[in-house]
Amino acid sequence: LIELRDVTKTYEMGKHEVHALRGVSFSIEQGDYLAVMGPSGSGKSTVMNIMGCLDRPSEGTYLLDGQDVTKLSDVELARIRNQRVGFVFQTFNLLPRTTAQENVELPLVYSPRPGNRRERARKALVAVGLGDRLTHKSNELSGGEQQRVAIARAIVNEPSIILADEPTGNLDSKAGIEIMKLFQRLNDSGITLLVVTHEQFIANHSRRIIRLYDGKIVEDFRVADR
Amino acid sequence: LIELRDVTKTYEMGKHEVHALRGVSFSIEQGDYLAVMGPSGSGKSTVMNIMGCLDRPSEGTYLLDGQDVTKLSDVELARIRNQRVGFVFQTFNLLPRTTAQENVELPLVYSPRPGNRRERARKALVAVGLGDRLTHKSNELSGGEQQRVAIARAIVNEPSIILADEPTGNLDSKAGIEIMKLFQRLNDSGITLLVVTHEQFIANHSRRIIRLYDGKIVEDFRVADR
Ligand SMILES: Nc1ncnc2c1ncn2[C@@H]1O[C@H](COP(=O)(O)OP(=O)(O)OP(=O)(O)O)[C@@H](O)[C@H]1O
Ligand SMILES: Nc1ncnc2c1ncn2[C@@H]1O[C@H](COP(=O)(O)OP(=O)(O)OP(=O)(O)O)[C@@H](O)[C@H]1O
Ligand SMILES: [Mg+2]
Ligand SMILES: [Mg+2]
Repeated sequence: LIELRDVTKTYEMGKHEVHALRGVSFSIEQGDYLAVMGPSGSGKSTVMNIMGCLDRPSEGTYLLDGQDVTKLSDVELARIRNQRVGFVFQTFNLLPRTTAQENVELPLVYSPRPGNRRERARKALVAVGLGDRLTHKSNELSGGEQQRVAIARAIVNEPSIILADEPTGNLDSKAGIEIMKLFQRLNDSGITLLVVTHEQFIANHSRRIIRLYDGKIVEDFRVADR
Repeated sequence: LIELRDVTKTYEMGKHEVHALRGVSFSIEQGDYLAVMGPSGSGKSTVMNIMGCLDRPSEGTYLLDGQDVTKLSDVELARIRNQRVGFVFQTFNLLPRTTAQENVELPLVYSPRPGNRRERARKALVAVGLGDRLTHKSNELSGGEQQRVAIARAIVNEPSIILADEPTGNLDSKAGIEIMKLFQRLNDSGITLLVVTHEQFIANHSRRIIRLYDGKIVEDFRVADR
């Protein structure tokens, strides 16, 4: 499904360069469930953004379903992203003066699914425990509630791939467990799942862990049977 | 130093009310080191914002050094905030097209301290491990780096009270431990510290834990000697 070969990402900062990714290669099958771990600044969000078609590598290849995504135009990249990928951003990226329900409806505007948009959004918010927060605007929600709106928005159009960047960083253990159960249900239904996390407890819910260090992969192993 | 008596916070949402705080009372001595825990939406950020003079209670009293802060004007409240409180926001609140160093210098513009502003900002960024990221703008930093800039900004003018709302939510365990060591040094020097966290490991570094549930305090106990 996903294949990265020798992917690098370099930022030019005037006098010096930042090598966010220094040659990353791995492949992911449909239906896989991965955790991505590593220190702050090691390149996790960068590799997630490339996989989610939000960014392009500086060098290397990204094959999605065998298609070289690096060769596509911005418009084609955006179309793939809207139709196939659900992204939970590390900093949520909700529309500010917009309600929880409107934020979650947004992906359905770009990539419609059968059924009523408002009802789909409501169900996604109920699934993350926010059934009583539908009409709150983004700035009228707690940090963990905003994080859960971002999760609901990523799942509402039933994408085939979900990329979740630190989805439980602002959640207490009980709410975090609820999200893990939700992710397990989605994976059981065939959705491919990548979760960036710094918490080993969260990573242990996945079936495979990729660990980054200074822009390189230093570990890539299957989690013991559970 | 800090005394809250029967503090409530209610949001009017048209047809219904949200009771974010339902009568919270506790007191804190100078030099104390507290963790504040509780489920998502239980009122932690709300009570922190009131203590940091960023918000006012709907009812009840907030005494800071014996002075009833609820009676002050917005201008007086802002002055106390700038001079006495360092706040690490749950969503960082960095200025977007501004470098790490400029963001950290900002509190020193409003409440100058002796010495060179740029040098103080640089030292605070080195203390959180970002000595090589001074010139990166906020959007050129990883999530955990942004979080650490927010921490550096909160400590740079050596406030007497630091309120940190989920300061390690985006940090790997190693970076999180570094921040806990920094907080311990600050507390050793006499600074009063309140840390909101959902991670027990982080809470165990404090000397007292206050647990919120549905806008009320349900636990308030000293951590066993360590
Ligand atoms: N401006 C607002 N208008 C209406 N409701 C609000 C507003 N701000 C916060 N709330 C509600 O008040 C409750 C408490 O919010 P608060 O931010 O204090 O929670 P919290 O304990 O910090 O949660 P988290 O762990 O998710 O950050 C939440 O349920 C939230 O929806
Ligand atoms: N636009 C940019 N310009 C320059 N450097 C950048 C830019 N974006 C990211 N970086 C740098 O690239 C490195 C990797 O960033 P990335 O966001 O992938 O890290 P991360 O592993 O997600 O970290 P965290 O756990 O803190 O979120 C960081 O050191 C960061 O400073
Ligand atoms: Mg990141
Ligand atoms: Mg909060």
